[in-house]
Amino acid sequence: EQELVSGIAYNRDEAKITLIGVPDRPGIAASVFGPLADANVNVDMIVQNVSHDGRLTDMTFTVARPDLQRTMKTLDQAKNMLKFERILSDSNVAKISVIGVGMRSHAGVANTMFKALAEKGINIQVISTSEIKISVLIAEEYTELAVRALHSAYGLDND
Amino acid sequence: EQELVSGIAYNRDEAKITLIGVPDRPGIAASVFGPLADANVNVDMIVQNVSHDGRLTDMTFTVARPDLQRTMKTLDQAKNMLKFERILSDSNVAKISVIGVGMRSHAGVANTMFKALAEKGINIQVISTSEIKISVLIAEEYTELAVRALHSAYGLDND
Ligand SMILES: C[C@@H](O)[C@H](N)C(=O)O
Ligand SMILES: C[C@@H](O)[C@H](N)C(=O)O
Repeated sequence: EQELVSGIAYNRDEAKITLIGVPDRPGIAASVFGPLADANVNVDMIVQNVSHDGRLTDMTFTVARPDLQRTMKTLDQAKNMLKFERILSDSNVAKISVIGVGMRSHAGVANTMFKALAEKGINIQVISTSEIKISVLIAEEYTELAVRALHSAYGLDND
Repeated sequence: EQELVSGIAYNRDEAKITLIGVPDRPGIAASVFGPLADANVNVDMIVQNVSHDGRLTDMTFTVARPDLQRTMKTLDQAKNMLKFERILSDSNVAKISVIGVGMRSHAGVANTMFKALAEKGINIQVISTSEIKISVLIAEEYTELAVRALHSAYGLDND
Protein backbone atom coordinates (compact mmCIF):
# COMPACT_ATOMS: atom_id res chain seq x y z
CA GLU A 1 0.00 0.00 0.00
CA GLN A 2 2.86 2.39 0.71
CA GLU A 3 3.94 2.08 -2.89
CA LEU A 4 0.43 2.97 -4.03
CA VAL A 5 0.31 6.39 -2.40
CA SER A 6 2.68 9.00 -3.80
CA GLY A 7 1.71 12.06 -1.83
CA ILE A 8 -0.67 14.06 0.34
CA ALA A 9 -2.08 17.37 -0.93
CA TYR A 10 -4.11 20.02 0.83
CA ASN A 11 -6.00 23.18 -0.10
CA ARG A 12 -7.17 25.62 2.56
CA ASP A 13 -8.43 28.13 0.02
CA GLU A 14 -11.81 26.52 -0.50
CA ALA A 15 -15.29 27.16 0.84
CA LYS A 16 -18.12 24.64 0.73
CA ILE A 17 -21.73 25.36 -0.14
CA THR A 18 -24.48 22.83 0.53
CA LEU A 19 -28.00 22.99 -0.87
CA ILE A 20 -30.13 21.02 1.58
CA GLY A 21 -33.34 19.39 0.43
CA VAL A 22 -33.22 19.59 -3.39
CA PRO A 23 -35.81 17.46 -5.22
CA ASP A 24 -34.34 14.27 -6.60
CA ARG A 25 -35.67 14.48 -10.12
CA PRO A 26 -34.18 15.20 -13.57
CA GLY A 27 -33.29 18.84 -14.22
CA ILE A 28 -32.56 19.94 -10.67
CA ALA A 29 -28.75 19.72 -10.88
CA ALA A 30 -28.92 21.65 -14.16
CA SER A 31 -31.07 24.36 -12.54
CA VAL A 32 -28.33 24.92 -9.93
CA PHE A 33 -25.37 24.87 -12.32
CA GLY A 34 -26.96 27.00 -15.03
CA PRO A 35 -26.76 30.24 -12.99
CA LEU A 36 -23.29 29.30 -11.70
CA ALA A 37 -22.03 28.74 -15.26
CA ASP A 38 -23.59 32.02 -16.42
CA ALA A 39 -21.80 33.83 -13.58
CA ASN A 40 -18.53 32.10 -14.52
CA VAL A 41 -18.13 30.57 -11.08
CA ASN A 42 -15.25 28.08 -10.89
CA VAL A 43 -16.39 25.08 -8.94
CA ASP A 44 -13.97 22.47 -7.61
CA MET A 45 -15.65 19.48 -5.91
CA ILE A 46 -19.26 18.55 -6.62
CA VAL A 47 -20.71 15.90 -4.30
CA GLN A 48 -24.21 14.48 -4.23
CA ASN A 49 -25.36 11.27 -2.62
CA VAL A 50 -28.48 9.20 -3.28
CA SER A 51 -31.71 10.37 -1.71
CA HIS A 52 -33.08 8.08 1.02
CA ASP A 53 -36.68 8.49 0.20
CA GLY A 54 -36.50 9.16 -3.54
CA ARG A 55 -37.79 12.67 -2.90
CA LEU A 56 -35.03 14.93 -1.57
CA THR A 57 -31.23 14.95 -1.42
CA ASP A 58 -28.43 17.47 -0.80
CA MET A 59 -25.78 18.88 -3.14
CA THR A 60 -22.44 20.19 -1.94
CA PHE A 61 -19.86 21.97 -4.03
CA THR A 62 -16.70 23.91 -3.29
CA VAL A 63 -15.46 27.18 -4.72
CA ALA A 64 -12.31 29.21 -4.12
CA ARG A 65 -12.81 31.10 -0.87
CA PRO A 66 -12.64 34.54 -2.55
CA ASP A 67 -15.57 33.48 -4.75
CA LEU A 68 -17.87 32.51 -1.88
CA GLN A 69 -19.73 35.84 -1.62
CA ARG A 70 -20.26 36.09 -5.35
CA THR A 71 -21.47 32.50 -5.52
CA MET A 72 -23.96 32.98 -2.70
CA LYS A 73 -25.23 36.11 -4.40
CA THR A 74 -25.67 34.23 -7.68
CA LEU A 75 -27.67 31.51 -5.94
CA ASP A 76 -29.72 34.10 -4.09
CA GLN A 77 -30.59 35.93 -7.32
CA ALA A 78 -31.61 32.62 -8.91
CA LYS A 79 -33.56 31.40 -5.91
CA ASN A 80 -36.94 31.76 -7.60
CA MET A 81 -35.84 29.16 -10.15
CA LEU A 82 -34.21 26.88 -7.60
CA LYS A 83 -35.85 24.43 -5.23
CA PHE A 84 -34.11 23.77 -1.91
CA GLU A 85 -34.96 23.97 1.77
CA ARG A 86 -31.86 25.92 2.86
CA ILE A 87 -28.30 26.76 1.94
CA LEU A 88 -25.32 26.20 4.23
CA SER A 89 -21.93 27.71 3.53
CA ASP A 90 -18.69 27.22 5.39
CA SER A 91 -15.28 28.63 4.58
CA ASN A 92 -13.55 27.01 7.53
CA VAL A 93 -12.73 23.88 5.56
CA ALA A 94 -9.65 22.30 4.07
CA LYS A 95 -9.53 19.71 1.32
CA ILE A 96 -7.06 16.92 2.09
CA SER A 97 -6.20 14.45 -0.68
CA VAL A 98 -4.32 11.17 -0.71
CA ILE A 99 -2.81 10.78 -4.17
CA GLY A 100 -1.55 7.62 -5.79
CA VAL A 101 -1.68 5.42 -8.83
CA GLY A 102 -3.56 2.14 -8.78
CA MET A 103 -6.07 3.31 -6.18
CA ARG A 104 -8.27 0.47 -7.37
CA SER A 105 -7.53 -1.11 -4.04
CA HIS A 106 -9.34 1.84 -2.51
CA ALA A 107 -10.67 0.00 0.52
CA GLY A 108 -7.16 -0.51 1.93
CA VAL A 109 -5.93 2.95 0.99
CA ALA A 110 -9.18 4.51 2.17
CA ASN A 111 -9.11 2.58 5.43
CA THR A 112 -5.61 3.85 6.23
CA MET A 113 -6.71 7.43 5.55
CA PHE A 114 -9.92 7.23 7.57
CA LYS A 115 -8.20 5.47 10.46
CA ALA A 116 -5.35 8.01 10.60
CA LEU A 117 -7.86 10.88 10.75
CA ALA A 118 -10.03 9.07 13.30
CA GLU A 119 -7.07 8.51 15.63
CA LYS A 120 -6.52 12.27 15.74
CA GLY A 121 -10.19 12.92 16.38
CA ILE A 122 -10.64 14.61 12.98
CA ASN A 123 -14.17 14.44 11.64
CA ILE A 124 -14.67 13.80 7.92
CA GLN A 125 -17.34 16.14 6.52
CA VAL A 126 -17.31 15.14 2.83
CA ILE A 127 -15.66 12.32 0.86
CA SER A 128 -15.08 12.19 -2.90
CA THR A 129 -12.79 9.88 -4.87
CA SER A 130 -11.34 9.39 -8.31
CA GLU A 131 -9.12 6.66 -9.74
CA ILE A 132 -6.01 8.41 -8.49
CA LYS A 133 -7.20 10.28 -5.44
CA ILE A 134 -9.28 10.21 -2.24
CA SER A 135 -10.31 13.70 -1.07
CA VAL A 136 -12.01 14.68 2.15
CA LEU A 137 -13.18 17.99 3.58
CA ILE A 138 -12.32 18.57 7.23
CA ALA A 139 -12.38 21.59 9.54
CA GLU A 140 -9.54 23.87 8.50
CA GLU A 141 -7.92 23.99 11.94
CA TYR A 142 -6.97 20.30 11.59
CA THR A 143 -5.03 20.77 8.33
CA GLU A 144 -1.46 20.35 9.65
CA LEU A 145 -2.44 17.58 12.06
CA ALA A 146 -4.17 15.71 9.23
CA VAL A 147 -1.35 16.14 6.71
CA ARG A 148 1.26 14.99 9.25
CA ALA A 149 -0.83 12.02 10.39
CA LEU A 150 -1.37 10.93 6.79
CA HIS A 151 2.29 11.28 5.90
CA SER A 152 3.26 8.88 8.64
CA ALA A 153 0.29 6.55 8.04
CA TYR A 154 1.48 5.97 4.47
CA GLY A 155 5.17 5.91 5.37
CA LEU A 156 5.91 9.10 3.43
CA ASP A 157 7.87 10.65 6.28
CA ASN A 158 11.25 9.94 4.83
CA ASP A 159 10.60 11.78 1.59
CA GLU B 1 -15.75 24.37 -23.51
CA GLN B 2 -15.67 21.79 -26.29
CA GLU B 3 -11.92 21.84 -26.16
CA LEU B 4 -12.00 21.11 -22.46
CA VAL B 5 -13.80 17.79 -22.71
CA SER B 6 -11.88 14.99 -24.39
CA GLY B 7 -14.27 12.10 -23.98
CA ILE B 8 -17.18 10.32 -22.34
CA ALA B 9 -16.64 7.06 -20.44
CA TYR B 10 -19.10 4.62 -18.95
CA ASN B 11 -19.02 1.55 -16.75
CA ARG B 12 -22.06 -0.69 -16.35
CA ASP B 13 -20.21 -3.24 -14.28
CA GLU B 14 -20.65 -1.46 -10.96
CA ALA B 15 -23.05 -1.81 -8.07
CA LYS B 16 -23.68 0.86 -5.45
CA ILE B 17 -24.04 0.33 -1.73
CA THR B 18 -25.39 3.05 0.57
CA LEU B 19 -25.16 3.04 4.35
CA ILE B 20 -28.03 5.24 5.51
CA GLY B 21 -27.85 7.02 8.85
CA VAL B 22 -24.21 6.64 9.94
CA PRO B 23 -23.15 8.84 12.87
CA ASP B 24 -21.17 11.89 11.78
CA ARG B 25 -18.25 11.58 14.18
CA PRO B 26 -14.58 10.61 13.87
CA GLY B 27 -13.91 6.89 13.40
CA ILE B 28 -17.13 5.91 11.63
CA ALA B 29 -15.71 5.90 8.09
CA ALA B 30 -12.78 3.85 9.36
CA SER B 31 -15.14 1.35 11.01
CA VAL B 32 -16.78 0.74 7.61
CA PHE B 33 -13.60 0.51 5.56
CA GLY B 34 -11.66 -1.63 8.01
CA PRO B 35 -13.74 -4.78 7.33
CA LEU B 36 -13.80 -4.02 3.57
CA ALA B 37 -10.01 -3.68 3.50
CA ASP B 38 -9.59 -6.92 5.48
CA ALA B 39 -11.84 -8.69 2.96
CA ASN B 40 -9.81 -7.21 0.08
CA VAL B 41 -12.84 -5.57 -1.45
CA ASN B 42 -11.96 -3.25 -4.33
CA VAL B 43 -13.99 -0.11 -4.02
CA ASP B 44 -14.33 2.41 -6.84
CA MET B 45 -16.30 5.56 -5.93
CA ILE B 46 -16.70 6.69 -2.32
CA VAL B 47 -19.19 9.52 -1.80
CA GLN B 48 -20.28 11.15 1.44
CA ASN B 49 -21.97 14.51 1.89
CA VAL B 50 -22.19 16.73 4.96
CA SER B 51 -24.74 15.83 7.59
CA HIS B 52 -27.61 18.32 7.94
CA ASP B 53 -28.00 18.09 11.61
CA GLY B 54 -24.43 17.24 12.63
CA ARG B 55 -25.65 13.86 13.82
CA LEU B 56 -26.19 11.48 10.88
CA THR B 57 -25.15 11.24 7.25
CA ASP B 58 -25.02 8.58 4.48
CA MET B 59 -22.06 6.90 2.77
CA THR B 60 -22.23 5.46 -0.72
CA PHE B 61 -19.56 3.43 -2.43
CA THR B 62 -19.39 1.32 -5.58
CA VAL B 63 -17.84 -2.08 -6.15
CA ALA B 64 -17.56 -4.26 -9.23
CA ARG B 65 -20.90 -5.97 -9.70
CA PRO B 66 -19.46 -9.50 -9.20
CA ASP B 67 -18.23 -8.33 -5.76
CA LEU B 68 -21.61 -7.12 -4.53
CA GLN B 69 -22.65 -10.31 -2.70
CA ARG B 70 -19.29 -10.69 -1.00
CA THR B 71 -19.27 -7.04 0.03
CA MET B 72 -22.78 -7.25 1.52
CA LYS B 73 -21.76 -10.38 3.41
CA THR B 74 -18.66 -8.60 4.77
CA LEU B 75 -20.78 -5.70 6.01
CA ASP B 76 -23.33 -8.08 7.48
CA GLN B 77 -20.64 -9.99 9.41
CA ALA B 78 -19.25 -6.69 10.73
CA LYS B 79 -22.64 -5.22 11.56
CA ASN B 80 -22.11 -5.45 15.34
CA MET B 81 -19.18 -3.04 14.97
CA LEU B 82 -20.96 -0.77 12.53
CA LYS B 83 -23.56 1.90 13.22
CA PHE B 84 -26.12 2.60 10.50
CA GLU B 85 -29.89 2.61 10.15
CA ARG B 86 -30.07 0.52 6.97
CA ILE B 87 -28.15 -0.57 3.91
CA LEU B 88 -29.35 -0.11 0.33
CA SER B 89 -27.72 -1.84 -2.59
CA ASP B 90 -28.44 -1.48 -6.28
CA SER B 91 -26.68 -3.12 -9.20
CA ASN B 92 -28.84 -1.46 -11.83
CA VAL B 93 -26.51 1.52 -12.13
CA ALA B 94 -24.04 2.83 -14.65
CA LYS B 95 -21.25 5.28 -14.00
CA ILE B 96 -21.02 7.94 -16.71
CA SER B 97 -17.99 10.23 -16.76
CA VAL B 98 -17.14 13.39 -18.67
CA ILE B 99 -13.37 13.54 -19.02
CA GLY B 100 -11.25 16.54 -19.82
CA VAL B 101 -8.29 18.58 -18.80
CA GLY B 102 -8.70 21.97 -17.19
CA MET B 103 -12.01 21.07 -15.59
CA ARG B 104 -11.41 24.03 -13.27
CA SER B 105 -14.23 25.68 -15.13
CA HIS B 106 -16.44 22.95 -13.74
CA ALA B 107 -19.62 24.98 -13.53
CA GLY B 108 -19.83 25.32 -17.32
CA VAL B 109 -18.76 21.75 -18.03
CA ALA B 110 -21.01 20.45 -15.26
CA ASN B 111 -23.95 22.50 -16.45
CA THR B 112 -23.68 21.08 -19.96
CA MET B 113 -23.61 17.55 -18.55
CA PHE B 114 -26.52 18.03 -16.16
CA LYS B 115 -28.62 19.81 -18.80
CA ALA B 116 -28.01 17.11 -21.42
CA LEU B 117 -29.11 14.40 -18.95
CA ALA B 118 -32.10 16.44 -17.79
CA GLU B 119 -33.34 16.93 -21.36
CA LYS B 120 -33.48 13.16 -21.74
CA GLY B 121 -35.30 12.76 -18.43
CA ILE B 122 -32.32 10.95 -16.86
CA ASN B 123 -32.14 11.26 -13.07
CA ILE B 124 -28.72 11.79 -11.47
CA GLN B 125 -28.40 9.55 -8.41
CA VAL B 126 -24.84 10.37 -7.31
CA ILE B 127 -22.28 13.01 -8.37
CA SER B 128 -18.53 12.92 -7.73
CA THR B 129 -15.80 15.00 -9.37
CA SER B 130 -12.05 15.25 -9.68
CA GLU B 131 -9.83 17.78 -11.45
CA ILE B 132 -10.15 15.88 -14.71
CA LYS B 133 -13.53 14.25 -14.47
CA ILE B 134 -17.20 14.58 -13.53
CA SER B 135 -18.85 11.23 -12.76
CA VAL B 136 -22.50 10.48 -12.14
CA LEU B 137 -24.42 7.32 -11.33
CA ILE B 138 -27.64 6.84 -13.28
CA ALA B 139 -30.05 3.95 -13.82
CA GLU B 140 -28.31 1.45 -16.09
CA GLU B 141 -31.07 1.39 -18.70
CA TYR B 142 -30.21 4.97 -19.66
CA THR B 143 -26.53 4.26 -20.45
CA GLU B 144 -26.63 4.52 -24.25
CA LEU B 145 -29.05 7.43 -24.22
CA ALA B 146 -26.81 9.30 -21.76
CA VAL B 147 -23.56 8.59 -23.62
CA ARG B 148 -25.07 9.69 -26.95
CA ALA B 149 -26.62 12.82 -25.45
CA LEU B 150 -23.32 13.79 -23.85
CA HIS B 151 -21.33 13.16 -27.04
CA SER B 152 -23.50 15.62 -28.91
CA ALA B 153 -23.71 18.10 -26.01
CA TYR B 154 -19.90 18.43 -26.03
CA GLY B 155 -19.58 18.31 -29.81
CA LEU B 156 -17.72 15.01 -29.75
CA ASP B 157 -19.88 13.46 -32.44
CA ASN B 158 -17.35 13.85 -35.18
CA ASP B 159 -14.66 11.86 -33.44
C1 LIG C 1 -30.59 16.06 -7.28
C2 LIG C 1 -30.33 16.12 -8.75
O1 LIG C 1 -29.07 15.57 -9.06
C3 LIG C 1 -31.40 15.42 -9.57
N1 LIG C 1 -31.43 14.00 -9.25
C4 LIG C 1 -31.08 15.63 -11.03
O2 LIG C 1 -31.01 14.73 -11.78
O3 LIG C 1 -30.88 16.72 -11.44
C1 LIG D 1 -19.50 9.84 8.50
C2 LIG D 1 -18.03 9.71 8.74
O1 LIG D 1 -17.32 10.15 7.62
C3 LIG D 1 -17.54 10.44 9.96
N1 LIG D 1 -17.76 11.85 9.87
C4 LIG D 1 -16.05 10.11 10.15
O2 LIG D 1 -15.27 10.97 10.27
O3 LIG D 1 -15.70 9.00 10.13
